[in-house]
Amino acid sequence: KKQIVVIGLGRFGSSIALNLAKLGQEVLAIDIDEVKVKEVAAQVTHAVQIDATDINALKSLGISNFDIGIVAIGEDVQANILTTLLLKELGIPYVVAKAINTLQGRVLVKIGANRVVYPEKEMGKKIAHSLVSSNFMDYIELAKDYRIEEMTTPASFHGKTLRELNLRNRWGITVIVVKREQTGDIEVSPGAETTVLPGDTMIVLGKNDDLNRWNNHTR
Amino acid sequence: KKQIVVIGLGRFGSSIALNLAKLGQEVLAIDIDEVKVKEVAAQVTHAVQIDATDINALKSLGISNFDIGIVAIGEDVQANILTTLLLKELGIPYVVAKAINTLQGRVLVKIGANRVVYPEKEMGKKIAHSLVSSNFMDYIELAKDYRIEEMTTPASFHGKTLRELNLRNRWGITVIVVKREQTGDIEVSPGAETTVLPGDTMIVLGKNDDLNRWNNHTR
Ligand SMILES: Nc1ncnc2c1ncn2[C@@H]1O[C@H](COP(=O)(O)OP(=O)(O)OP(=O)(O)O)[C@@H](O)[C@H]1O
Ligand SMILES: Nc1ncnc2c1ncn2[C@@H]1O[C@H](COP(=O)(O)OP(=O)(O)OP(=O)(O)O)[C@@H](O)[C@H]1O
Repeated sequence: KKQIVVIGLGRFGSSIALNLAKLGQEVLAIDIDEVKVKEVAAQVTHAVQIDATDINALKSLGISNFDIGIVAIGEDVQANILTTLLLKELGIPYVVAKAINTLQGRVLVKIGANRVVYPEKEMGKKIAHSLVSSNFMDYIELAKDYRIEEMTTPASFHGKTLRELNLRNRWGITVIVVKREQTGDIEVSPGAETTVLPGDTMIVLGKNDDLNRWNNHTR
Repeated sequence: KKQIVVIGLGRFGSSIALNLAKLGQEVLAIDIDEVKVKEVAAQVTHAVQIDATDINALKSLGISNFDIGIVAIGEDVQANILTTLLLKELGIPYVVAKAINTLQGRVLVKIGANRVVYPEKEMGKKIAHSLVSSNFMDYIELAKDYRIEEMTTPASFHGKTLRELNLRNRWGITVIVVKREQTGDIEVSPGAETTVLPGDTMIVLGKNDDLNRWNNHTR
């Protein structure tokens, strides 16, 4: 379980906060606007009204202990950049920041953002692609309880066959593709005798609960 | 090649317009703000400054002949809803509308939007999921030339088995999942005797070129 602070509860930030909470994570939700704070308060671990550019306010919340920080402030580019800088200076190892233009994005990278997201731009690209493919539907959304994930293979897998790993019986997970990093080959519906090698990634299918349990176990 | 009108050139709308143009589609980009229009003009088929809630302005642009309409107006919910209604009344068969809250989304569905998108909400969910999976990589990106797509099944498939359809030999496409709309069941690595039924969707894997060829064929 990760400790995640989400700053900026607009449509994007509140969606991150609420979805993380649904996924069982510890979420501290922050916004300068009390109304936004109240809207999520019942569904997250903690919700606090502060100005996130105030380093003392951040310190008093114990922000330095968090695993992940999300800066989802939008229009106020200056506050977004300053908050990102503060989170890195307070020692949060992984900080995701939203950018509303590429210039801001480059600044964020320079000051230490581990990942920069352009939510509207990326969704626009996805929609464009889905309109052009004749029967394309919205990514890989299976029946409500299932999803497909791609995962790197842990060291404990290497040198073992899929039969030995027995993921279906032990974890309820079905391996549908093995990608060989070393050769770039792709094995679809790999046989039970397939040996997992270092660098391989697997695409797996499973129920959300099973995948969550698997993810918590391998953390 | 489709004729697509994109109304509202904010970050989301302009991304759709520019990506569609890159994908070789005919794009008419519209915004009430001349500055936004100028920004995309060189990269799309046509870019025009009008108020999209003005039905006469829309008519004069020959909007009724378009295949797809995208309404990417954001804050002005009323303009977004009115524009969506006008596009349907002018006879555009497929209209995608952005919504900034679920109430607006329900209204859009009632007035005929074929698809409602919540870009910030959906990206938030995706980011949340990517942060929680221990080894999660950004969706299903296979070796450069491959991808996984979900597709609806055309009428010509219904009542046939996968063996009869022979997609792998005919199109180079591997079916990895069949989703039964009627029961909600999911069949992973379906056998050759699996019969495709109306409403089924398939998740397929293939080389980009093969999938593009398939998509062009079924258009
Ligand atoms: N200094 C700050 N400290 C904390 N929160 C802030 C600060 N500045 C702005 N915010 C909050 O960030 C949130 C998101 O910012 P804003 O609404 O500008 O972004 P947006 O891009 O329009 O959002 P979205 O598209 O996600 O709805 C707002 O709720 C706002 O109150
Ligand atoms: N009546 C209208 N006719 C045409 N364009 C309009 C109309 N009303 C608003 N727009 C345009 O729609 C665009 C997007 O709207 P807005 O900026 O409110 O949305 P947004 O959700 O903040 O955008 P994004 O998140 O995509 O950047 C703006 O460029 C605006 O000028």
